[in-house]
Amino acid sequence: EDIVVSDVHLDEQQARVTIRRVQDRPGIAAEVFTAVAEGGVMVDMIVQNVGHDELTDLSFTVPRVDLERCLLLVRELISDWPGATLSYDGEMALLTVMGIGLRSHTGVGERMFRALSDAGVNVQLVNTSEIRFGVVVARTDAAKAHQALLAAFGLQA
Amino acid sequence: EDIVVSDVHLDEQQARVTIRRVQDRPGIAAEVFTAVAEGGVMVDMIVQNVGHDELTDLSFTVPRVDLERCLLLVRELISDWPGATLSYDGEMALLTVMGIGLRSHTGVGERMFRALSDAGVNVQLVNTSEIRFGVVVARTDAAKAHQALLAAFGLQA
Ligand SMILES: C[C@@H](O)[C@H](N)C(=O)O
Ligand SMILES: C[C@@H](O)[C@H](N)C(=O)O
Repeated sequence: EDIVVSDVHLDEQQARVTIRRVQDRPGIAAEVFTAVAEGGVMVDMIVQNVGHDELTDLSFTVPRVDLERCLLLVRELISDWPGATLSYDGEMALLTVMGIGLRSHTGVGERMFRALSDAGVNVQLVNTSEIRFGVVVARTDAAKAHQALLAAFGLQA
Repeated sequence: EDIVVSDVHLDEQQARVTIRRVQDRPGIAAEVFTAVAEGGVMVDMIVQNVGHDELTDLSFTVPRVDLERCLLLVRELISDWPGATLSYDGEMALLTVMGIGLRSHTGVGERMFRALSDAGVNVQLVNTSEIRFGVVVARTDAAKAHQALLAAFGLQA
């Protein structure tokens, strides 16, 4: 049996920024990430789900130490965007399941979500690809979630 | 200067499924992806943004040829989920910018979004990590978006 999942990484150094109800039209993402980059804040993960009523929410993560500066930049940018609101979470944790063929090997995603569910951990954001499953959980759940995933994938010491 | 972006891949073989207004509590993602997996449908990408009012939306992509079967599975699953609705898009295209240090090398994200914006392409979903930026666009924009990104990253023949 292939060793599909090679590692589960816990990152507690990030914070989430969400701009809710942005216009879902060309140019918005470019404006946001240009402003953040020009402010010297590095973006790690971006998550945007499908919009409706021509609006969508745009979330991204930055180093926790840069959260306040990032919020200043974004607040300035969206100050004249009708209906857009800013929210953030300085108490998040990012768990990353890494490996190969995560999609094509059945059961990895289900096992991850089942392990988190069994541990009572709520999944706040999800961002996956074939080689990397990312889930955001509350920092208060981080250790428990990390242990649950390590155990689920047989990576415990 | 490092060659940071190595490839821009276009995938027109996927379809998107979105369950709107699912309960944002432990166990929901596990139920969805267990049901889909048990139905023999392979999931490629999962995107979930942060919830509000204890609800969130859950999107994922599957091979276009499996869309109808997937919708049957999900409809059955959510039939007694109060307020949850199912939507889908059989006409999406997934563009993936691949490379190394996409986050730590400044400008890659901004360049991608600016190129798509300049081409008039709307970004429907975003799913990124340090080694892979994924954006979903309309299939009618696929060729134009692919060309714009190849050009933006100097990968044109
Ligand atoms: C929301 C944002 O991604 C927008 N759809 C854009 O294309 O820039
Ligand atoms: C929406 C879904 O991800 C839910 N929060 C869960 O943990 O399963």
